[in-house]
Amino acid sequence: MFEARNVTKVYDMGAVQVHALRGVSFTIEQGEMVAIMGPSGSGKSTLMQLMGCLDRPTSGTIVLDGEDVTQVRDDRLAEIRNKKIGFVFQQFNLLPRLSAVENVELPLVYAGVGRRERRRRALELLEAVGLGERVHHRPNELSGGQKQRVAIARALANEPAVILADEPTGALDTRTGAEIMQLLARLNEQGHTVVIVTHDPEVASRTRRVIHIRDGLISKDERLDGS
Amino acid sequence: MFEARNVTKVYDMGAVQVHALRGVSFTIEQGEMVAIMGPSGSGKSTLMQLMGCLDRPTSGTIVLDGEDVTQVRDDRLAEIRNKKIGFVFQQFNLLPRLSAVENVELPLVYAGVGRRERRRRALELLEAVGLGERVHHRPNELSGGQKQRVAIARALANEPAVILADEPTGALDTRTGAEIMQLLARLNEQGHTVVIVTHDPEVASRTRRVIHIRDGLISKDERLDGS
Ligand SMILES: Nc1ncnc2c1ncn2[C@@H]1O[C@H](COP(=O)(O)OP(=O)(O)OP(=O)(O)O)[C@@H](O)[C@H]1O
Ligand SMILES: Nc1ncnc2c1ncn2[C@@H]1O[C@H](COP(=O)(O)OP(=O)(O)OP(=O)(O)O)[C@@H](O)[C@H]1O
Ligand SMILES: [Mg+2]
Ligand SMILES: [Mg+2]
Repeated sequence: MFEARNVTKVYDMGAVQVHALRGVSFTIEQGEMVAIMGPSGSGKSTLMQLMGCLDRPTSGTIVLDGEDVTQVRDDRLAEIRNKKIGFVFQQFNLLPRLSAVENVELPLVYAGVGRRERRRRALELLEAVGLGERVHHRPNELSGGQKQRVAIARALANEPAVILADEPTGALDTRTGAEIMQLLARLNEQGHTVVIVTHDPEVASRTRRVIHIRDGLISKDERLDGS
Repeated sequence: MFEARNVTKVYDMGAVQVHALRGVSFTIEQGEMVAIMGPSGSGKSTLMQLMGCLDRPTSGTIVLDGEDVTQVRDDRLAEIRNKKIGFVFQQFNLLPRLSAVENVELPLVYAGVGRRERRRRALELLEAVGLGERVHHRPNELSGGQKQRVAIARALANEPAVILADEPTGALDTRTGAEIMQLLARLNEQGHTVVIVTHDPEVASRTRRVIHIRDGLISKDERLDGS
């Protein structure tokens, strides 16, 4: 599914260079459920953005389903993002002038899904994350945890093979967070690959493997089921 | 310090009315350290915005240091906000075109503090939240937890009597979160009133009182030291 080899990312700020990732290598098989943990600023979101084909590494390769995504053209990258990957952003990145249901429909629009089916699917997803009564609210008319759940629903719209969730329960109370983890666990049982950046040990304990990142490097790659 | 009496907040969306707060009453004394907990969407941020004089209740009163802030004019409200209150927003609300240090200096600019003293104070605060090496980064060049810490530093710039922090550790790993809680506890020992919205029971356990909100109402007002 995912194979990262010696991936680096340097942010060039002119006078200063920030080495956000310093040579990261790992393999994630289709159907795995993996947590990524590490201190604030250690490179987790940067890694997720590279895996999600939202940005390119400075050096190294990322192979997704046998395709080296560091070598493909931008339009192919956009196609991979839309068809294969569901991305939950750490800061949600909702479109401010669209309602919750319109935000969730957006990936379905790009995928060419018809109007009635899009609406049905988007409403079903919002229901699944507990937002059935907020579907016409715009982002600035939603609470922090409600925005987060719209972002999660949107990531699931195209039933992507890979779900990359950057701190998907960060703004949620324990109970709502547990409901979201149930949802992700169920999708994983159905065969979706799930990668979750989290600071919450509770969330990490619901995965089968934890990749620890520290200062742009993997400090530990830990299997939780003893295998 | 704070006295809320029968506070309501209704968001009027035309066809629909959202009753975000349905009659909330409580008193917080100067020097208390209080947590506010409750499910996503229950009204916590709405309550914080009213306490922080960022918005007005639909009905009811909020008295801050003997002054009914629901009756004062907008310019007095702005003055109270700048002098008495440090607000950490759930979504940070940093100015995108300013660097971290410039963002932290902003309340000091409004308070008329001189250039050299502002810079000294802002750098000291960024150091205290572990961002000494990120002072010239803009918000989009910072990680989620780094943005959160800039927002915290900014709230503390004017050494406000009241610190209102809406989920200040939500984007932080356990250790960095604990450092922030140390900082807030120390400020509380020095006499600052600290009110923290949190989903984290760890954070709540470091306060002496937890106000539980559910569906726009206070469901429980719990003193943690048995007093
Ligand atoms: N555009 C950028 N320009 C310069 N530096 C950047 C940029 N984006 C991120 N950084 C830096 O790269 C490092 C890694 O950032 P990243 O967002 O990956 O951290 P993170 O592990 O997700 O942290 P958090 O847990 O706080 O979200 C940080 O130190 C950050 O300051
Ligand atoms: N501008 C608005 N217009 C309409 N409804 C709103 C608006 N702002 C908030 N709401 C609604 O009011 C309710 C309370 O929102 P609030 O942001 O106070 O919740 P919260 O307790 O902070 O939740 P979270 O833990 O998710 O941040 C939510 O159901 C939300 O959808
Ligand atoms: Mg991050
Ligand atoms: Mg909130």
